[in-house]
Amino acid sequence: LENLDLPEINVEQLMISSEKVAHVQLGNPLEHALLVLVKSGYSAVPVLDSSYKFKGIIGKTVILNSVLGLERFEMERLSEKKVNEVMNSDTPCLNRRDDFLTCLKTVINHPFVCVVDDEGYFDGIITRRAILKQLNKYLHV
Amino acid sequence: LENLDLPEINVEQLMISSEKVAHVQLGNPLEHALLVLVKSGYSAVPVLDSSYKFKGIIGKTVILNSVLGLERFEMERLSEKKVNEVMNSDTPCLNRRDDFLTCLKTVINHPFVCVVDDEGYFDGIITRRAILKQLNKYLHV
Ligand SMILES: Nc1ncnc2c1ncn2[C@@H]1O[C@@H]2COP(=O)(O)O[C@H]3[C@@H](O)[C@H](n4cnc5c(N)ncnc54)O[C@@H]3COP(=O)(O)O[C@H]2[C@H]1O
Ligand SMILES: Nc1ncnc2c1ncn2[C@@H]1O[C@@H]2COP(=O)(O)O[C@H]3[C@@H](O)[C@H](n4cnc5c(N)ncnc54)O[C@@H]3COP(=O)(O)O[C@H]2[C@H]1O
Repeated sequence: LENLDLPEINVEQLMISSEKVAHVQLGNPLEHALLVLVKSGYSAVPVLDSSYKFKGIIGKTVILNSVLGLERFEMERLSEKKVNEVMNSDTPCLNRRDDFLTCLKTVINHPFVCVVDDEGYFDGIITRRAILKQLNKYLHV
Repeated sequence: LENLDLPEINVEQLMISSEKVAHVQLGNPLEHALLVLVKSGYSAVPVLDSSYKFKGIIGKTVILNSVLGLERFEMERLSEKKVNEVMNSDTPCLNRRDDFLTCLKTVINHPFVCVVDDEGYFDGIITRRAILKQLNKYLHV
């Protein structure tokens, strides 16, 4: 990597900070989560607990799959289930100190990745768009 | 760009070819489109006409928004509407001859971009993941 000075930018400068990120809580009914996803337009958003710790990610596909019956989408069942029952909690995280290359590797397989502090509190997200914008700037030296 | 030899790879080597891409047709009812999106897990897929020309993109958000009433999601209305009524037809395309940098610029704001030939027939898609994987390889010279 001697001739390529990677973007010197770190997680903190790249990330969308937590107050600008749409999210839902563990105990929310799925109906609320689907409304947040449809109104915001996002495919998936972070799931936090009541003390603002990061717990996982939830998207439209798992919610709709959970109410897909034989004949139709049984939307009335959305009020019976909670976010923590269907969310994906096996997803990578980053820390504010991580470098650009670590961010690039993590977003290869994830449209966005959550940033947490050492105690697991939610700091924000890194999106593929932010990484791609930096790479495009960098390649136009 | 004299010291950076960009990935020599072109659209043809990067793209997912059309037979591996889930898609829907202009005249399909929204109910069918939502089922394809939920069963495949994709956020959005290309829309083609009956002669396999590319017409636009449709995702879960616009479909669910179109049936969101005051109190609930009125899913019974999904069989009344067609794909061409809600799809997004204002979306960029690429051609097999385009270079890597053109692909990178296009996916900054789009999770995937469709590849069409000179008459508008659908050839495949370029995804952000494919671009990010190449950039990651390239940065480890
Ligand atoms: N309101 C909007 N304005 C402008 N462009 C928009 C937009 N909503 C979506 N996009 C574009 O579409 C891409 C995919 O969005 P998606 O919702 O599938 O996937 C998003 C979403 O799941 C999540 N995300 C992004 N911003 C968020 C936020 N403020 N709060 C919660 N989640 C967010 O991160 C994923 C990747 O975002 P990324 O920006 O790389 O990529 C975004 C962005 O390029
Ligand atoms: N079955 C699967 N296996 C492994 N990983 C999966 C997957 N489905 C989704 N992913 C991962 O999630 C990312 C976002 O998928 P999404 O469906 O929101 O957004 C997708 C989807 O809307 C579309 N897409 C990708 N492959 C497709 C295909 N074969 N047919 C139709 N649309 C496709 O392109 C967007 C970007 O795809 P990309 O690969 O960059 O990014 C994908 C990929 O990293």
